[in-house]
Amino acid sequence: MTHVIVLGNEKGGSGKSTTAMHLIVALLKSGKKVGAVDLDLRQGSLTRYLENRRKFSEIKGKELIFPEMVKVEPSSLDSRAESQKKETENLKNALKTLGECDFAVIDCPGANTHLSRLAHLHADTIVTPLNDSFVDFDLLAKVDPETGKVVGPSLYSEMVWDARKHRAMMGDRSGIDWVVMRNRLSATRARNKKNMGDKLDELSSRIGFRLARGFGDRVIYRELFPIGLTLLDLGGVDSPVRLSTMSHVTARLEIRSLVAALNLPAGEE
Amino acid sequence: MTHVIVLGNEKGGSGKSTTAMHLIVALLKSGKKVGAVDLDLRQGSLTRYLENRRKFSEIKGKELIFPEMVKVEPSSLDSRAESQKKETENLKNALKTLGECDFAVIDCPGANTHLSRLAHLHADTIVTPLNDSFVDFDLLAKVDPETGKVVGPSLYSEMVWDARKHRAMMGDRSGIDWVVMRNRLSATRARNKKNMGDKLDELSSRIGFRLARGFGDRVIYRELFPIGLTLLDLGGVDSPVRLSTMSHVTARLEIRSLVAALNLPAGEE
Ligand SMILES: Nc1ncnc2c1ncn2[C@@H]1O[C@H](COP(=O)(O)OP(=O)(O)OP(=O)(O)O)[C@@H](O)[C@H]1O
Ligand SMILES: Nc1ncnc2c1ncn2[C@@H]1O[C@H](COP(=O)(O)OP(=O)(O)OP(=O)(O)O)[C@@H](O)[C@H]1O
Ligand SMILES: [Mg+2]
Ligand SMILES: [Mg+2]
Repeated sequence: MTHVIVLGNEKGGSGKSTTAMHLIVALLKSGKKVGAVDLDLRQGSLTRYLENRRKFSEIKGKELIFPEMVKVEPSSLDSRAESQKKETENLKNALKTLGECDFAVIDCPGANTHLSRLAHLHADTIVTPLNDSFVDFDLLAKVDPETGKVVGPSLYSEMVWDARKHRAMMGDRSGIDWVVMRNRLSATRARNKKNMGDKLDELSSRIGFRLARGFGDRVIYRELFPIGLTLLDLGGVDSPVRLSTMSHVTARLEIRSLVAALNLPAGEE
Repeated sequence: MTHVIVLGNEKGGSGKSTTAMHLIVALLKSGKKVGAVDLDLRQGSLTRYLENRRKFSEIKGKELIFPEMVKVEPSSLDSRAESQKKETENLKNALKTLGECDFAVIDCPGANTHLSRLAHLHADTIVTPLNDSFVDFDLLAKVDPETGKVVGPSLYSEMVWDARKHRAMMGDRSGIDWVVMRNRLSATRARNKKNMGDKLDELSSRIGFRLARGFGDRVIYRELFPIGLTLLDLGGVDSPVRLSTMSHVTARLEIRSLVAALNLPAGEE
């Protein structure tokens, strides 16, 4: 049974593609078979990251570990209803192709597209990265500016709950495990960071997600994009980047903690 | 003649709404009449920022300066062609309503929507904030991973050039001034930051934008969102946030430098 992990957050630039890539490589390194689906059909950051990886491994003659990538074609039919039908079929086929994988990691765009909603419907685990900012938080929940209290869920929480509701309606008893992870955390102890932390704690039980510590804002999470590598690929004698900084060591711990926090099935050993 | 400033970048989370808000308040504070249009119809971060501002000024009984906000209704007709026709009309009417303003600031979504393309077509100045990351850069231009050379323009550059081309086809001799600004710059001197700087310099003459220094990654740019204020609103005796940190002083300079870099018309005095 392929365990589907969806990177979801309607808010752009929250870190979905970055987290998707690092999760994919972490799971591959732990010996799992991993499939990858990029539903950001236009920008395709994850696709680009993996293409860069492919080129780098060819140019350098280095063996690198790859997920099984499956394309999902967009539909540009004039009728929204018709093109959504076609896309539903395309995603179903993509997931069938990945039926032999332990995990299928689906990267969603920062928008409420039909394919993104569909992916959420198929998710066993939804991972939602979140910038340390109330601008980002605003898509999870509305906050009363006067009292600072959470007033109610917002657009993206509704998207996740629609997926949970539809699953229940279809008779599916397995719930969706929703994990929100803080991303691009600054090293400093700003009041804003504490406020965000408090609000997230308050919100998690209320709208049903678990909170994972997440990633700091570290150059190592983005500087290897042009060559398609992640921190986890480094460490060999011929590593293109010096590995010994504190930031790199902490980043490795962050990635490992995230995988642990996701409580993923051990799969067939 | 209303000078139209469009915040554009198809890449999500690059800082469009944040920059839009700070530009709006800076221009208002300099005595200009400013209109605001939020084309991110679903997420509406700019709309939310201004609603929070409205609520805060009512609750605290404080006088705050506001832009003239105009709504542009989305269309959810099933036919893409029909709904695009309706949206084109809605945006034209919105701009007509703002005809008395010195400036109209239009915030675009992090997606290639029809309204976003339309806004680019109407722009006198396009301001494109950009995270210090090749993941973001990838939407401006493709880079050869082996040589590090810029290979050609990418999706968002094409969007800007489509707007420039259409304007020329319609006989409009006034060009669009395209300014790319670096955003969320870290204080450190990372190699990644220098590489990005070099690539941007290389790219600017090649694809026709000017490069503005931009903003550092500073909590002050985001922590006042819940109360709808910006750094520029602070400084009174009853200021809710202590104003004297180095980061705040530098942020003020950054905002002022951005406005200066935009070379905006002085307007009627
Ligand atoms: N932990 C991190 N440390 C440093 N930079 C990061 C981190 N996470 C993400 N980034 C950078 O932040 C930007 C946004 O990240 P990313 O593209 O992964 O977000 P996204 O949610 O996939 O965006 P979109 O909605 O556009 O698909 C990118 O420039 C990326 O390199
Ligand atoms: N200079 C900055 N310093 C600190 N935080 C920033 C800065 N610029 C933007 N941010 C934060 O980064 C995130 C993305 O910014 P913002 O929402 O303005 O981007 P956007 O381009 O409008 O995104 P979208 O594509 O979703 O509309 C927000 O959480 C915002 O608070
Ligand atoms: Mg992405
Ligand atoms: Mg925005």
